[in-house]
Amino acid sequence: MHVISVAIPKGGEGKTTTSVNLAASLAAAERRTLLIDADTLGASGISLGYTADQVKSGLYDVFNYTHSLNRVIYKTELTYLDFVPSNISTVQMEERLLRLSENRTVMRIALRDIEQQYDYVIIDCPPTLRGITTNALCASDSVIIPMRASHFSLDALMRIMRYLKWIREVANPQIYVEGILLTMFEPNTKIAEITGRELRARYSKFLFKMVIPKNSTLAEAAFYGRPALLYNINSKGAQAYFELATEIVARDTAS
Amino acid sequence: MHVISVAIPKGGEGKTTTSVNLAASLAAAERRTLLIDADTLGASGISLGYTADQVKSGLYDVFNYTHSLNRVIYKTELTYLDFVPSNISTVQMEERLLRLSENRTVMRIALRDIEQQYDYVIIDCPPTLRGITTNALCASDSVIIPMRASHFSLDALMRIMRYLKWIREVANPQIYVEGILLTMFEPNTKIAEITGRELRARYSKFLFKMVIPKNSTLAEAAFYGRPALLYNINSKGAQAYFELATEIVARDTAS
Ligand SMILES: Nc1ncnc2c1ncn2[C@@H]1O[C@H](COP(=O)(O)OP(=O)(O)OP(=O)(O)O)[C@@H](O)[C@H]1O
Ligand SMILES: Nc1ncnc2c1ncn2[C@@H]1O[C@H](COP(=O)(O)OP(=O)(O)OP(=O)(O)O)[C@@H](O)[C@H]1O
Ligand SMILES: [Mg+2]
Ligand SMILES: [Mg+2]
Repeated sequence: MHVISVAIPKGGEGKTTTSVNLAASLAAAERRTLLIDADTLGASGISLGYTADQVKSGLYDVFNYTHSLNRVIYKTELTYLDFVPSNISTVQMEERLLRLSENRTVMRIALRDIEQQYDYVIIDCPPTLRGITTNALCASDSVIIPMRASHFSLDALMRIMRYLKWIREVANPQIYVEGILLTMFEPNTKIAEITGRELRARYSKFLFKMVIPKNSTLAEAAFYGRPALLYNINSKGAQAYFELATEIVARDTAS
Repeated sequence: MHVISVAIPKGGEGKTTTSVNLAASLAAAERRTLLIDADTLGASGISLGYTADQVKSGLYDVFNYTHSLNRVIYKTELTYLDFVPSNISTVQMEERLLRLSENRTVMRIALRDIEQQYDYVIIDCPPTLRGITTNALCASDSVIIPMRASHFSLDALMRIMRYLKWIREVANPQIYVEGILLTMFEPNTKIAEITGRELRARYSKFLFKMVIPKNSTLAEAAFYGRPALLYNINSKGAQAYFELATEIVARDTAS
């Protein structure tokens, strides 16, 4: 089982869009995939069409020690894709979750239950590093860092790279960077050029070959509660995420 | 003194871009303005060209009771704009700040020191509701809610509207919604149409008349560490934020 966190301590970089569409693409390639929504807003759930009343339990309940992971797994429209909603519906639950996640091993221990059931686990993280993201990083084999072309994103990238060094030292020596993924990419703009230059100079060995283009289908699909490949498989967005999934599967098959 | 928080519990909606460019526009209109960066990443600081080594103290130190607010105020290129950096440079400081901000009155008490010095205080909030954002809302007269056209943003809008009811009951009866501001707006797209319809149906009285268009100058300006009106005053982005500032000043003058 390959556990991948999708994280960067900056908002709006495409973490949820990447998690949902990568998980859906892996499922389309018939890899047994579990998507876990660790984001307080529950954006992955929205992207798959789950409404608050359909979700009775989720990741919150695993951290609250009232449910095992197996009991909070929901089916999706895709045969090979299952889903764990976040189920963090109030600010008070958010506060409690933050305290419960100070124990960095909750997620890692919970994932042991399902080791034989899935080939891939994708964890959609909130835009912070501490708390539940730390839990996810301690439980992961690798991390995908989605980012837009922007000055803020480069700073956020630096922060998570620094943080991963600390995670490796204190909690999870094996975690590696699966790759840095440029999202909402608009070529031939000044910010794309500056960001690209900076990334090639400092992080070239971590950059994925492919980028995710800015593509309205990806944002529209979330309105209709479906991953892009079920909403419009011919869109550039769906194709780009399918390419990402193929790249990750190829790496795993090779090693 | 009019204190305005810029907040929504979703990442990447334009909180920092709005805070920086609104504050700069108010300063250009010769209102004495203080911009406070309450975001852990320090994106407002980046937008004004501050690098980590230039910042010796900031909001963190006010919450840590080592500095009064007056001692963490920095000058900017604009005569009427001062700035308080966040100065939250490590995850450990972030953890500590979260605990310190459980006392909801720290920011309100700190702002009393400067009541005679400024006409406007703008607070750039992180993409969560608890912790420092709660502090900011308890200290504010009003709140601007920036949002993109997206399903996630509508959910996040509902959450903050619900939270504001609670804040009014338990901590700050006077806080009102200054307005909902559509950012990175691209007309004639399906998501703009769906989001617009939803907003007009449920929140029409809160919507600002103007929207902030998607405009690459706004993202580029952050690379050069300047507000858009200093980077390229003729850009649509700079003009739109100047219009927003004019609207807010007009409301205050009228009442
Ligand atoms: N490639 C793309 N093209 C166009 N829009 C996109 C693309 N990727 C994401 N979006 C849109 O950009 C916004 C931000 O993306 P998303 O919510 O996935 O980011 P995030 O990092 O998960 O945000 P948060 O920090 O709040 O968790 C959403 O409205 C989403 O629909
Ligand atoms: N009107 C606009 N046109 C084009 N790009 C924009 C616009 N407004 C913001 N951006 C860009 O979109 C990204 C997100 O904006 P910003 O960082 O201001 O959002 P935020 O809500 O402060 O994010 P966070 O949740 O991380 O604090 C940034 O890269 C910014 O440069
Ligand atoms: Mg997300
Ligand atoms: Mg911000």
